[in-house]
Amino acid sequence: MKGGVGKTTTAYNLAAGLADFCHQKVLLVDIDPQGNSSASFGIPIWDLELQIRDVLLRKASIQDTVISIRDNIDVVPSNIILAEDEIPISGLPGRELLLRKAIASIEDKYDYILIDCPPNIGVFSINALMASQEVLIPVDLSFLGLLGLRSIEKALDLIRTALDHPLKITGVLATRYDGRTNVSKEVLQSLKDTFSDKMFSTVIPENVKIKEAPSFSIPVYQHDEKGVGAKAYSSLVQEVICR
Amino acid sequence: MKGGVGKTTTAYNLAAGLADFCHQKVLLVDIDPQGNSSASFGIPIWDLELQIRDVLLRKASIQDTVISIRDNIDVVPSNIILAEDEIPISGLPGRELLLRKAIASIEDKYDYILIDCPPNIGVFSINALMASQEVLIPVDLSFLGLLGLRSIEKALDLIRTALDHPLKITGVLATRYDGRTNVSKEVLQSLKDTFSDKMFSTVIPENVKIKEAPSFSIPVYQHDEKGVGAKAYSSLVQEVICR
Ligand SMILES: Nc1ncnc2c1ncn2[C@@H]1O[C@H](COP(=O)(O)OP(=O)(O)OP(=O)(O)O)[C@@H](O)[C@H]1O
Ligand SMILES: Nc1ncnc2c1ncn2[C@@H]1O[C@H](COP(=O)(O)OP(=O)(O)OP(=O)(O)O)[C@@H](O)[C@H]1O
Ligand SMILES: [Mg+2]
Ligand SMILES: [Mg+2]
Repeated sequence: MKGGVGKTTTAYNLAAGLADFCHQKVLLVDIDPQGNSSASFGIPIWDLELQIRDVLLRKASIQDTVISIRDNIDVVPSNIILAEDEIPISGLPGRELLLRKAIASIEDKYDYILIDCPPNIGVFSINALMASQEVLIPVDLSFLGLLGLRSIEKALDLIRTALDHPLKITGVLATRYDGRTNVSKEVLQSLKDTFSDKMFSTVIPENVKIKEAPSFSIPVYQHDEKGVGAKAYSSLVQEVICR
Repeated sequence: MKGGVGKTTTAYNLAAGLADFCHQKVLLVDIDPQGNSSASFGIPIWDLELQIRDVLLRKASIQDTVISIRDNIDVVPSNIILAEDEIPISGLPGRELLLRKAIASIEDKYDYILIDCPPNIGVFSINALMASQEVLIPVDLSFLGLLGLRSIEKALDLIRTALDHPLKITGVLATRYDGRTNVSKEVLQSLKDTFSDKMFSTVIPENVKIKEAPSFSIPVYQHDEKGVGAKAYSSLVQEVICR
């Protein structure tokens, strides 16, 4: 829910890693009007014929919107036009289940379906959560990042009770770790104390290659194969596959 | 609109600087359900009696919700409960002008009113924009940050035309500059080429003291008076005052 914690960075690197290293068939659904995970794979988001909004508004089947990035990676893209639909979609009956119903028609084709959410708990994030069995929570290692985690917990409780949907936490992922700073170490320790069994042991370091990779439309391990960013996301792929 | 670019960090440091250095009377309105700028000033956001939601739902006057941080700094706080009101508020007639009308009743008391927005263009951000004459746009120096700026431009055009509200850009502020990386320098240059007259000459550096300061409920220049983070935000205060 907090902005800029690495949701998109994690979604597209994890999607790519599951496909490239573990030969999983992966669908990445971008339900953030900013279209960042679509753009991170090089999809020209200012030029989309069909996108997630057409699925939610039932103008197209989800199958028609899929863009094949490579053999094992498909993306349902989004762009800013989706933002204009937030209020109309919030008014539709059954508005929380639009994505779930659409995904039901294609989920057999995939081993993993990842959904990249916007940084809020509006109708798009709620659609994503209702369509999912699990949620992976990246946390930025800072005071405000930790505060954001508390908001997410409250939001998840709300969803479990109000919408009667059992949501498991795949794991809490510490991101943007800067080993030279005390704040990173202290917040990481505080997370481990609170979420011991839920924490991924992988910690994503602050790494310029991670920041640069989307500008080349490739995951970090193609941009900088031997670097710490690449190693961290590969190690996350291993952990996710084995959970 | 992009998450994690420094909206909150800039809002509370600028508010504090205008008050402390330039003796301006400042109101900071937190209209982000995450309550981050409220929390950055040490307001206990999990324990609020009154907040911005009570103003938007017309259950309280904005005056009643004001918390005085020090002589010259007042805050209208928010917390996660505001998120539950997004859909009901979106259904109200005149929903885009709720904040503007509320602020009209107290704006004479202040030299500056700053509004910290959530990372999207939903009803809360639209209320903020409709209540404002100007918008300050922080941009994270990365590929995704630059992409976010393009989304903001489209959103502002939408607002100017659809809601017939002339919005000036106070300035575009480059944030989280890391001089050791090429991506920071290239994105900064690209911003300067596109927005030459609109760019603040101040560039906010990536600086751990900026990240730590909210955990002490103080602005960065009280946490680390002589540091680069403090100097950068002080220089931004000067630029804003002189525009
Ligand atoms: N480990 C990292 N090291 C360096 N930069 C990073 C790292 N993780 C993310 N970033 C950069 O930080 C910015 C925010 O990351 P990202 O966009 O993935 O977050 P997000 O949670 O998806 O944001 P939003 O809330 O806007 O959707 C991006 O510019 C990204 O490239
Ligand atoms: N110049 C900087 N140097 C180091 N850390 C920074 C800097 N600016 C912001 N941060 C940190 O980056 C994170 C995101 O910043 P901030 O919360 O101000 O962004 P935001 O745009 O308000 O995010 P959101 O979209 O969630 O509202 C915070 O943990 C903050 O402390
Ligand atoms: Mg994102
Ligand atoms: Mg913020």
